[in-house]
Amino acid sequence: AERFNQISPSEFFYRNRDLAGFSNPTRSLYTAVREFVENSLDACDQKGILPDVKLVIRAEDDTKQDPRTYTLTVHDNGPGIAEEHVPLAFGTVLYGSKFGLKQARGMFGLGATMAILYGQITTNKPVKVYSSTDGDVAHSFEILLDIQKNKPVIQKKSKKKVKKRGLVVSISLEGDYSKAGSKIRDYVYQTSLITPYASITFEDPKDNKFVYKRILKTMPEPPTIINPHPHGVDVETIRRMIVQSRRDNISTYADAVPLLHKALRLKEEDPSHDAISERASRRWGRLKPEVRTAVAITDALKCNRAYLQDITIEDIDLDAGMIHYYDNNVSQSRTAPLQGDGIFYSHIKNLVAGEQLHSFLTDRFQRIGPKTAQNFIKFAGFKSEQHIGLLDNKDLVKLSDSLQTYEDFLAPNPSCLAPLGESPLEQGMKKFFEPDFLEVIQRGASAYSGFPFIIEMGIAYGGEIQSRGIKTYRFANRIPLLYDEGSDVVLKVVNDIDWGRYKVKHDAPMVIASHVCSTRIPYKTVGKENVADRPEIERELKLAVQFLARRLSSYMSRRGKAEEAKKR
Amino acid sequence: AERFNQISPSEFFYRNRDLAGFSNPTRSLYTAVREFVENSLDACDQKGILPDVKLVIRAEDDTKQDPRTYTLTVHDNGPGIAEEHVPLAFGTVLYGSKFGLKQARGMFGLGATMAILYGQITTNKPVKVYSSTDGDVAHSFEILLDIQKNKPVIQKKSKKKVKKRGLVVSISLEGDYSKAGSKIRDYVYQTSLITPYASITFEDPKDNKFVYKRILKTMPEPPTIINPHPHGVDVETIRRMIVQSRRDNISTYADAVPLLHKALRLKEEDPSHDAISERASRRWGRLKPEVRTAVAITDALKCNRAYLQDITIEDIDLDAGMIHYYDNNVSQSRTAPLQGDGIFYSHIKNLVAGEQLHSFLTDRFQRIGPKTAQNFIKFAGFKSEQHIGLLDNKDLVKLSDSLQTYEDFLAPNPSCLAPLGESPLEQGMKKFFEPDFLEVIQRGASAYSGFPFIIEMGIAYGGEIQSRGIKTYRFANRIPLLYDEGSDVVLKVVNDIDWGRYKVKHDAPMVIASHVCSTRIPYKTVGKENVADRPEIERELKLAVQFLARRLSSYMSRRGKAEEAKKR
Ligand SMILES: Nc1ncnc2c1ncn2[C@@H]1O[C@H](COP(=O)(O)OP(=O)(O)OP(=O)(O)O)[C@@H](O)[C@H]1O
Ligand SMILES: Nc1ncnc2c1ncn2[C@@H]1O[C@H](COP(=O)(O)OP(=O)(O)OP(=O)(O)O)[C@@H](O)[C@H]1O
Ligand SMILES: [Mg+2]
Ligand SMILES: [Mg+2]
Repeated sequence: AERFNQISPSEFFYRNRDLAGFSNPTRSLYTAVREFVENSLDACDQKGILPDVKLVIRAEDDTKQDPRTYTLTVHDNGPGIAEEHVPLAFGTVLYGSKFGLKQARGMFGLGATMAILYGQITTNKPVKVYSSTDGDVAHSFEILLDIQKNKPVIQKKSKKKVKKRGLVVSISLEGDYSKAGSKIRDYVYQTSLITPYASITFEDPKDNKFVYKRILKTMPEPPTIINPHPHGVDVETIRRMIVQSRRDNISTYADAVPLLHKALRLKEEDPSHDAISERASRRWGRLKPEVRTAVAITDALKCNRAYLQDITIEDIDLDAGMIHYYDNNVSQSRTAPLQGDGIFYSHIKNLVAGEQLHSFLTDRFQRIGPKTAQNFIKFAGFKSEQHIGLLDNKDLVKLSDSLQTYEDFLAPNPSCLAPLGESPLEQGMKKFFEPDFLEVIQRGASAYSGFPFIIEMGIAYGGEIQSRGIKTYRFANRIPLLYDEGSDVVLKVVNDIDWGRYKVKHDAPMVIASHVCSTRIPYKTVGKENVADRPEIERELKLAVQFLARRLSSYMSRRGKAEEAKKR
Repeated sequence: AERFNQISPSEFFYRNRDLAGFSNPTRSLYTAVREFVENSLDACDQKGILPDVKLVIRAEDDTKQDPRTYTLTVHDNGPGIAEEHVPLAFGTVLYGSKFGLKQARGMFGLGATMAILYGQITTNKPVKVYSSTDGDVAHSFEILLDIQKNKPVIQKKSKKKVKKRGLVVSISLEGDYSKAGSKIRDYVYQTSLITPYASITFEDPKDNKFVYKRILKTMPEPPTIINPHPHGVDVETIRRMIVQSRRDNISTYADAVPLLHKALRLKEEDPSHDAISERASRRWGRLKPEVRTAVAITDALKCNRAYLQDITIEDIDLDAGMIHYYDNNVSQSRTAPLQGDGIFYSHIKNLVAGEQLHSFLTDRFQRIGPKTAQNFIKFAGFKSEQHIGLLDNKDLVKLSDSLQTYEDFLAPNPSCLAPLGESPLEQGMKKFFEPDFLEVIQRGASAYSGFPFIIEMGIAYGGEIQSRGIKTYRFANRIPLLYDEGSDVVLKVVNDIDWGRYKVKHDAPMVIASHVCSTRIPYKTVGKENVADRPEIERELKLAVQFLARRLSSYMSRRGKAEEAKKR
């Protein structure tokens, strides 16, 4: 007989760690640096803090040859992590704060934990974390991972007084700086280019110090979380939105509990549920919806007012005639039968039927106004008053398909994006390349599969540029991508251009910097090194390159004419 | 404050399903076909059953345009899945039977569940599974996935009489056959090439029937699970092997329980633990180790013989003076204190100290004989009698590093591999290409990072080959790889060859079929479409190509001379 096993997600990524960029000591050292630096920058961006990030890599034993043990430490002045979240944030895979629909470098809830895992399996040492959220006290932890169970094991924990807020994370890991060093230096250099408001310091194993001071003192607007766009839905997403809408609707009773006495004009201090039900049925017409909900629940659960505040309604199953709720007093789920008639039951039926399709569309999605909702409902073949809780399975599929194919929704709202901006990108490229020619462009917001994105790009030519031949710097959500360019959509677009037509020779001293921002970068791998060629993204990149290439071409002509004039 | 969340692995792969090959209706239809067909072939290979696999794709509504809803069904004559495992096998991500170190197509415990997930989120329909393990009764299930909780929800379940053993799985999903069709037909065609002992039938949405009958009636030897090779270890692997060794050692007491009476010459039917302890200490010298273990445990737990059979020892913590065990009667973990002296305690101390390093190496690893173990121990700076349970953290790292770097271990044992064989590969290529020239080679077993692998390759030229220019067919563990060739190591190697030197023109009617077999194919993505360029694999591929290219070159010269002779 077959022996079946369930493995945890940390076990999965332990066995398949090359999928996450931890394939050998060279690549792993690079990936570990990235994961920690990107976490620090995300944390600072989130809170509008001008980032000061320090990266230190030291060899444990200078007499050993590569590959050998290194200590990797990253310090930031960010918001830190609250004491109760530190062990899980670093000790659990698929645990994080970046799962919402908003632009950030992180998205998987994996990165830091994978770096720590790699350190642990090569050196057996715990990760050290120092976190201060208030600049007064820091909590320090030493944590080992239980890889099979996907949970942290705290080895040591203490507190100390500090003067600065922020996070420090330090691991020991087997790395190869002789091979990874130049990639790491490029990574720091390019991060500084795309994050001109961040100050980054890098101390390498040979005690060299690379300092990149910020050239901007203003931060871009932090992005905000937004509702899903209709083009990004599937049946599962809609089902969850309907469940959420029902839960929001039902849980209004919690606000009603303090109002019960007044609304029902009850005399007793602690009225029985019979008294509540009886009084409520007489005043039913004058009761607010949330009060009605509270009463219907006390009636079904046969409980008093105080009990209402200790429970959470989990689900209402009309077919089975049951209410499922969680009793916080005993930490257990319970069930109560629903009486199949009367005003309380029909109120509960209404709760389950839920809001109408029209308000569901305008409230829970982005970019659907009342008129658009109406037109869409007609297109999809529903009625405006359709209650979302009463949609059967076929309807859900019809709604999902129609939302994805309806063409008259407005393009997604880009306030969930935080592009760098043309001026900061230009200043960054100017500082790093000191070119003769520099042109940047920020395209308007576009979308793929309902995910908004913006392309920013710059071309620099001549001046202090040392390299020969088009050198393409790829960025996504302000992360430099240094590997796997062969299967990245940006290289595909750049190579498809006939540069000769724009007067660019094959050994031109030219640099292209391409920056894609999105609530969700379509990476091809968990290691976040290359971007998939979604048609919408490819098209926007092409338009950006063509625009900049034309500008470059005019410059090349003018320059050509000027040189000829000189010769004459 | 940051809102932290834990997401389940199914939720992770739902959100990031393009990582697993489910990026759009075209690709998803293709990937779903692959996942089910590869499961059927794996299951048959496992049990030495000549596979009969039938793949059926039907459009639900022929009047609709692509992309539209399809029903995808795969039937096999394999061993089926036992009733109790069906819901988890198909309804849970990271659950499977292929996590051991042995060649198989599957490796992640994801594939089938992802296809079912994609079907569910596009059509809201449950998967239907019919499984018969005995050819007499089939269990049929309709299963929906709870994606947030990573568990199956059984909608329907029933039994019926059948005449054949095997599995049928059927999903409804949104697909685009107009775009995916040619890739799917190529996949079936190439699967038949690399699996010449399998009969595959494909019924497409237009009612075409493609039949590929088996051309071989013998199956290759099924691979066997083997011990890890020392080059494949890290500290985590060694730690787990030590824990396993300790558990194996301790759990021998279970065999001793029936022998206790006889060994201790006990008169009572159910002696008290005092009686057992007292009798045992007098006969200690004559007791077998497993009997001593049983006695030491009854003494620590102060229990009788019957109780011993209801417990499982989980851990022994000498520092804390505790035995942790699981009581199956009450399904709870319990703890008992360990008395710190006496013969029972020192026996327990020996159990914890564990086996000696020498036997640990020869028993638990592959390819370490007694002499090699001795030389290795000397190289690593340990003593032969070192007890593995007493290795401290520094020692574990030293042992791990030494195992990885010691160069005199034999190459990994390839009995865990199941290559196709030169003759089957040749017959397959002959049947499919009917070429003028055909040469195949199977390289000897090699290894990367301790994982054994074998390269098989064939070059076919002329004859009925229609394509112009070198066409490379890539296979890994008998799976055709049809996407992302641009970042696959095989294409890299083929393109690096200067084919002109071998008299091959750029429009030659030539085919290369490359097959990599390994206990672990280093795929770059969860979607299993391209293989990473591990240096050892790249080198073996290069040697294989060069060998075949030289043979082709001689053929081209002979042919060239023959044609010249004709002309004259
Ligand atoms: N330097 C830091 N400052 C503040 N919070 C941090 C820091 N580093 C990590 N975190 C928190 O820990 C969580 C887990 O980090 P981790 O890198 O594992 O996942 P992630 O960044 O969410 O996603 P990804 O895997 O894509 O990097 C983050 O979501 C964030 O909330
Ligand atoms: N046709 C089949 N016959 C017998 N067993 C099967 C069949 N299909 C699936 N299984 C069982 O179900 C398990 C889960 O299948 P699934 O495809 O999800 O994972 P996997 O094949 O182990 O790994 P991978 O994700 O790499 O495909 C398999 O490990 C296998 O034991
Ligand atoms: Mg991160
Ligand atoms: Mg599978």
